Amino acid sequence: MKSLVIANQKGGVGKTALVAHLAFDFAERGLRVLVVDLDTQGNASFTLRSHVILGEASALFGDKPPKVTGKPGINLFRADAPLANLESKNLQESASRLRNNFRALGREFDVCLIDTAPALGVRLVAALVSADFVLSPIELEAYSLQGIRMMVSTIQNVRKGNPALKFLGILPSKVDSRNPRHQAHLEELKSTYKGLLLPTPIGLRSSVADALALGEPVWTIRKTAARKAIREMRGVAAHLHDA
Amino acid sequence: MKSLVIANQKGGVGKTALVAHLAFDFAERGLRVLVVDLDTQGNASFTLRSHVILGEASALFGDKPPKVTGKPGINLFRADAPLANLESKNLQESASRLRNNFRALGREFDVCLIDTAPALGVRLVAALVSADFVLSPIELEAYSLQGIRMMVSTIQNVRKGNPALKFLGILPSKVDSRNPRHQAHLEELKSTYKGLLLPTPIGLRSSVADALALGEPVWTIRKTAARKAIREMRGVAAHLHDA
Ligand SMILES: Nc1ncnc2c1ncn2[C@@H]1O[C@H](COP(=O)(O)OP(=O)(O)OP(=O)(O)O)[C@@H](O)[C@H]1O
Ligand SMILES: Nc1ncnc2c1ncn2[C@@H]1O[C@H](COP(=O)(O)OP(=O)(O)OP(=O)(O)O)[C@@H](O)[C@H]1O
Ligand SMILES: [Mg+2]
Ligand SMILES: [Mg+2]
Repeated sequence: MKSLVIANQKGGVGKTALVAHLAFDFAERGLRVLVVDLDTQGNASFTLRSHVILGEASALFGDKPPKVTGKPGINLFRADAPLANLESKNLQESASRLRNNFRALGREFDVCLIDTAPALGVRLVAALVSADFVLSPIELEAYSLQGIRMMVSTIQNVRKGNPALKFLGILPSKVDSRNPRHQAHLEELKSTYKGLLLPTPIGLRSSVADALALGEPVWTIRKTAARKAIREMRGVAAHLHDA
Repeated sequence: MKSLVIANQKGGVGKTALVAHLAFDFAERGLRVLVVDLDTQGNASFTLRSHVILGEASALFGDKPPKVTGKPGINLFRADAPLANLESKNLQESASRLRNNFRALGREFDVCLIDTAPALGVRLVAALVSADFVLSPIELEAYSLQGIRMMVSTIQNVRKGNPALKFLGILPSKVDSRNPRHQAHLEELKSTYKGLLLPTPIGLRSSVADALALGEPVWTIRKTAARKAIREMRGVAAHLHDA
């Protein structure tokens, strides 16, 4: 099982939108997809509510792995309130439990996608310690751009405990192509974080929000307005599938 | 001193944008404004960087109040990294320290505005225990609307420890008037949360993001495109000033 954490301390940048669409796309390719929702908001759990619910995400921090069988499609450990208690627990212990439980589940799934809360807390660090890859969606606004430095240094710190962790880069999302500020910020990013930028930005697309509320991928929305969003989400999934 | 917490677990809904603009408006009215940035992202601290920096926000959780004098204008306790350590501390102790320190500072300021991280953690609860008012900006999207229930129940729980806390309501923000989904959600809100909705929604206004990056209020932006944003931000400030 390959595991990917989607993380950014900045709120509302499209983390859950990305997790959901990668899950939809990878499941359609016949993979056994495990989704873990570590955010007590439970947005990913809401969007994926019609798929296989394996249990509560806090169970993954227990001292024994949950007994589950992976089936092709989307299998979800949904967000639950006790997740919040992890923030006052010992980081090392929480991280090694999650890591051990992921190892035990590894044979049952092909890929694991982890949605995280907008915070650099115990849950995020435990997920980074346990994962193979991490990716950060960002918005092309000053606040989000400033947050990249903190995100990159958090990832570098975690690499000391998990040298296998690969940073797949930053994905500009909710990009408004008509907004000169977004275009200027995109150019800035290209020069500062040259090798880290994913090639397929995701636009500001109303149909993405529609799809997330419906619990369906954007490619099931039959409007011409959804065409660009479909191409972009499929593009990111294809790029990450091959990673 | 009257204190107002701006809070919502959902990320990116416009909490910091609102804190900054209320601070600008109230300072222009000659008030001695205290801003406390409890979010380690430090977005409010960035936007208010050219104003009076009184110290680090984590100092407000110490066992003695910082010795400061309030002057007319914006006085800031800026975000610092040690704030994150509060999440593993005892909630009661953190809350009573903040509450005591706010009391001690009360003579120096007329109003206190508290920006919070997108999380229902120790810092938020401590702020709610210590404050007189709380207000939640929301986005007119499904994820944000679903989060209201959790927010309202958190506020009601805190009221047991701080009966004086008043919920000023929910403020639709980043509202796209051309988006039928936003309009439909606004109607839904009007029927479900009738008495809680603030009368002056804030639109999706590019000039707001420009202003936040510049560290200036949107009413200093000389474009006609900024006119609506100015009217809205001033409207909300006037409404809250009279609260
Ligand atoms: N590409 C997009 N175009 C338009 N709207 C989007 C897009 N991606 C996400 N959204 C909407 O923007 C809001 C924020 O997106 P999302 O919830 O995925 O971000 P997040 O980073 O997971 O937020 P949080 O930090 O609260 O977990 C949601 O209401 C979602 O519907
Ligand atoms: N009315 C608005 N119109 C357009 N953009 C806005 C508006 N208000 C805020 N923004 C932009 O949207 C983004 C999110 O706003 P902001 O950072 O204020 O939200 P927040 O709730 O404080 O986020 P977080 O949960 O990360 O603290 C920022 O990049 C900001 O520049
Ligand atoms: Mg999310
Ligand atoms: Mg903020």
